[in-house]
Amino acid sequence: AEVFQEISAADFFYRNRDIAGFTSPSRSIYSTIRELVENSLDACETGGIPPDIYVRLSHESGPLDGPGTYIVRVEDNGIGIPANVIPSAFGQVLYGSKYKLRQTRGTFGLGGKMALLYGQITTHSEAAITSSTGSKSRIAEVVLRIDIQQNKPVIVKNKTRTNKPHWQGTIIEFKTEADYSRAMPRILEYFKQTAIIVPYANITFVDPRGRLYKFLRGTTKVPPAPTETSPHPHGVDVETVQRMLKLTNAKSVQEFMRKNFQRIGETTARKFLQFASLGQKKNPRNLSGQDMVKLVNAMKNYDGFLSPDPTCLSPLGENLLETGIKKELGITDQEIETGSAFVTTLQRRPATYAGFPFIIEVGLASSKQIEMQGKILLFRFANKIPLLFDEASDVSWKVVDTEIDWRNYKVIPGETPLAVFVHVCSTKIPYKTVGKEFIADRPEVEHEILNAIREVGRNLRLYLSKREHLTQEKRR
Amino acid sequence: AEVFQEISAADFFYRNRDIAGFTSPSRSIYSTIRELVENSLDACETGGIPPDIYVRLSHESGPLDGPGTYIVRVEDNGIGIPANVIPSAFGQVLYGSKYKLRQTRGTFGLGGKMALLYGQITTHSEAAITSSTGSKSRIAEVVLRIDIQQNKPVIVKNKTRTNKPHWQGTIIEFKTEADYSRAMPRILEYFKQTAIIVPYANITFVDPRGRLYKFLRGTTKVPPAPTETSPHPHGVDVETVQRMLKLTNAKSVQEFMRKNFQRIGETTARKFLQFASLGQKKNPRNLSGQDMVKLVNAMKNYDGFLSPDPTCLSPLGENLLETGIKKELGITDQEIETGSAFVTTLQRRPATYAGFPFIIEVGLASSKQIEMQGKILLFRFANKIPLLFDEASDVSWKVVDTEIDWRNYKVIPGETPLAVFVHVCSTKIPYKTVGKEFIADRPEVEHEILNAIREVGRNLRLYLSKREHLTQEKRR
Ligand SMILES: Nc1ncnc2c1ncn2[C@@H]1O[C@H](COP(=O)(O)OP(=O)(O)OP(=O)(O)O)[C@@H](O)[C@H]1O
Ligand SMILES: Nc1ncnc2c1ncn2[C@@H]1O[C@H](COP(=O)(O)OP(=O)(O)OP(=O)(O)O)[C@@H](O)[C@H]1O
Ligand SMILES: [Mg+2]
Ligand SMILES: [Mg+2]
Repeated sequence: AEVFQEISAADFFYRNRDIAGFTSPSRSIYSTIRELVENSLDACETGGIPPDIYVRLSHESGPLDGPGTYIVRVEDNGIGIPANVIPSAFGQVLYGSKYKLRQTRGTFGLGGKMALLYGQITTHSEAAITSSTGSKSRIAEVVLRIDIQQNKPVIVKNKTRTNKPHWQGTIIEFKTEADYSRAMPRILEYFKQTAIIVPYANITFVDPRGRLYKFLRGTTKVPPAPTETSPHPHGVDVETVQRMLKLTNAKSVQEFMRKNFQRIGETTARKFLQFASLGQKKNPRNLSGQDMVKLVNAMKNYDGFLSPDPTCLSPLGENLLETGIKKELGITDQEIETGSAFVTTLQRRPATYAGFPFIIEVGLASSKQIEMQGKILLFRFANKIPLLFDEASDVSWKVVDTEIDWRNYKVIPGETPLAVFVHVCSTKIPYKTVGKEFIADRPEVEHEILNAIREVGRNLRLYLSKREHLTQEKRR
Repeated sequence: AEVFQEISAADFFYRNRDIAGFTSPSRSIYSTIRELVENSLDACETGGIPPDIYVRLSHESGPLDGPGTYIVRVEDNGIGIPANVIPSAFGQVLYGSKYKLRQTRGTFGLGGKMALLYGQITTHSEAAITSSTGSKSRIAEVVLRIDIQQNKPVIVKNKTRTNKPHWQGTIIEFKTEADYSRAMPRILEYFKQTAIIVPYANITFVDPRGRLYKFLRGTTKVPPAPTETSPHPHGVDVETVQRMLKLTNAKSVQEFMRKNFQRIGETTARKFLQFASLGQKKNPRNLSGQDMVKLVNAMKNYDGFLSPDPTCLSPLGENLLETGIKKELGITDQEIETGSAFVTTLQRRPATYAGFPFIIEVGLASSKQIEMQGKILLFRFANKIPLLFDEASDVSWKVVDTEIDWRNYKVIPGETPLAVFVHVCSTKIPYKTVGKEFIADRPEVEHEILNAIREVGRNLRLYLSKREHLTQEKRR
């Protein structure tokens, strides 16, 4: 007879940790560092704070080349975590502050826990979290493990102390099995690319040999934090509407539409309800299941709604992206002026997929310094996170490799020195896995990336034609 | 101030249903059908029952081309579900009978719930489950919805009735939004490929226009169901060992090793504990955290263990695979005998990755009937499931497209008529997502697929050389 069993969310992601990017000791130390750094960057940007992030990886035991035991420590000057929620924030899978409609790196309520979990299952390590939410707050010190089968924290220590230095921020430290020598190139590349896409952050990395890497900020201006938005009517289904109906105090369906969805005024609500042929005076709490289905289908099909509000997004901007690209590729302003190098960037207008707003930013760079390896050099970013793995499965690669005719832009793919940068910003990045390494080819997103690259491609073509022309002139 | 929230596993997979293969109305009806059919096939094979599966998709309302409302009904003659667990089996995410170390299609405790959930959020549908676990058991009739925020079933009806027809099996029925016209080619291809890899199953499909498709069994012999196995010492970590230690009644570490892991006898246990330098007489319950880490690391590094026991696997076998390939490609025995077509299959010996046993089966077929489309024609299977999406991200495609030098085997990729079949069987298929569409390039798995194709490639080369030779002979 079959034996039935329920497992917790923590147990699910423990058993399937490879799906979250924790396959091997080398891949896992990369995932650990990126999950913690992304938490720190979110915490700083939310507070409008120029991020100062310190990452130290120290070797404790075992071989230096190959899997050994390491100590991971990440410190930030972000908004901190209130003492009473620290245990759940780090000890309960599917718990967090990013289940909102606004652009953040975090989205699943899982990443930090996975990092701690991997350390725990490889070294039996406990995790120490130190945090303060403000110069006037006390400093919380929590040491915990995760009870994986129950999906809850096991508190080893939980106290607070006076905040003499008036510090605000968070420190995370725990032991983990890691293969640093194998992961090193990707970890360093992750920091370098983070420096492009987060040019207002200082990141310091101390590696196991004590080497210090500093990625200094190029600007102190932190963009305004994205603000939470209400759902757009194109992005809902019966479940979302049902939840809204339970909580609403609206007296009519018209008021319900205006209060629960973004950018719906009296006129739009009235016209929509006519289109949906749903009575306007009806009490929203009296809507039957059938009415809800009718309402949701009408919402999906009505084209009179305003496009989604993009204040929930926080793109980088064309100037900062250009600055970051020049810095990463070592292109000087002089080279740009004399025409021996070229950079063009573009921010598209907000678009949507499934009711979620998104913005595409792209950049193209041509410079003799770019070493071509027989294929297009592509840099991918999502919500200011560099994506370094699974390029072949990503929508940007699909566009760049199969949908752009590069000869149209005077480029021989893999030969002409060229780097392509794609940044996708959204309240819901269509990642294909919880490991956040590649983006699904949602038609609207694919289409926007394609159009963005075509647009900057024309600028590149102009530059390459000019240079070709000059070269021919010189020969005569 | 940040607002913290916990969400249930059902809410997580509702919000991220695209990760599970429920992106659009056309992709979702494909995922719905495959998840239910895979549950039915598992239920039959577990009982050694030749599967008779009936799938009916009927149109209820809305356009016939484009998203409309459909009724899905799947019936099987499998082992059924006990009445008391039906609500959780279909109403609680991360609940099921397949969290064991044996080869099954199901693995996450999620698929059936996702199908029901998608129907519920698009049409407010409830699901009707009818099941009996044996001719002597009563028939259970349950109607339920899923409370997504609480991750528990909401029972609308729950009764049993006398089993007059002495029936055993399961019937699932619910409404869902679907775009059948768009999904049809893939759904039919899924059934066709299932017929190759499950040649002992009868599948009947009635489509929305009332058309009947019958995929008849080629044999009544059902392979023996895989048996559950204990973990292999190479596949464990501190968490798994800790759970075993809590439950064990072993009086010594040596007895603990023998009782909890597969294929460890007295001698192996004794030699291993010498290697691990852990006292043999020690009470396993007195092992400290440090001891556990020491034990786990020693297990990973000790190479004196027997390779994993493959009775937990259930491959198809070379003969049945060849039969299925000939049937799918319309190759007759006469064509094989006269040399105008060729099929070769191979089952590799069991191998392992991360302590999980796996077996690779491959097939190559060359026949004038195979229309080449400028690229290698690849059929992928995992645990007797056809994988139809995300080919470019799959380890088999990586091997076939970038690691095999086909000219070595007298094949011009994309021109020479050739079909490649790869079947991976394991207690844990290294899927990259919960949508079960592509397999990660775990080095051991990639290596085995490569060696398997090279092996059958030599047979193909022999055949193609012979034919080339005969063609040259004819010309003289
Ligand atoms: N360094 C930090 N500073 C402030 N808050 C933090 C920090 N790290 C984690 N948190 C809080 O803990 C929560 C859980 O983090 P976790 O990484 O597990 O999930 P997430 O970031 O919300 O989503 P994701 O799984 O996508 O990373 C966060 O939502 C955030 O509120
Ligand atoms: N047709 C069926 N006959 C018998 N048992 C079934 C059937 N369908 C589902 N079940 C039972 O319900 C459980 C849950 O099914 P579900 O598809 O949600 O998860 P799973 O098959 O275990 O894993 P996966 O998410 O990988 O499909 C199964 O484990 C099985 O015990
Ligand atoms: Mg996070
Ligand atoms: Mg299933």
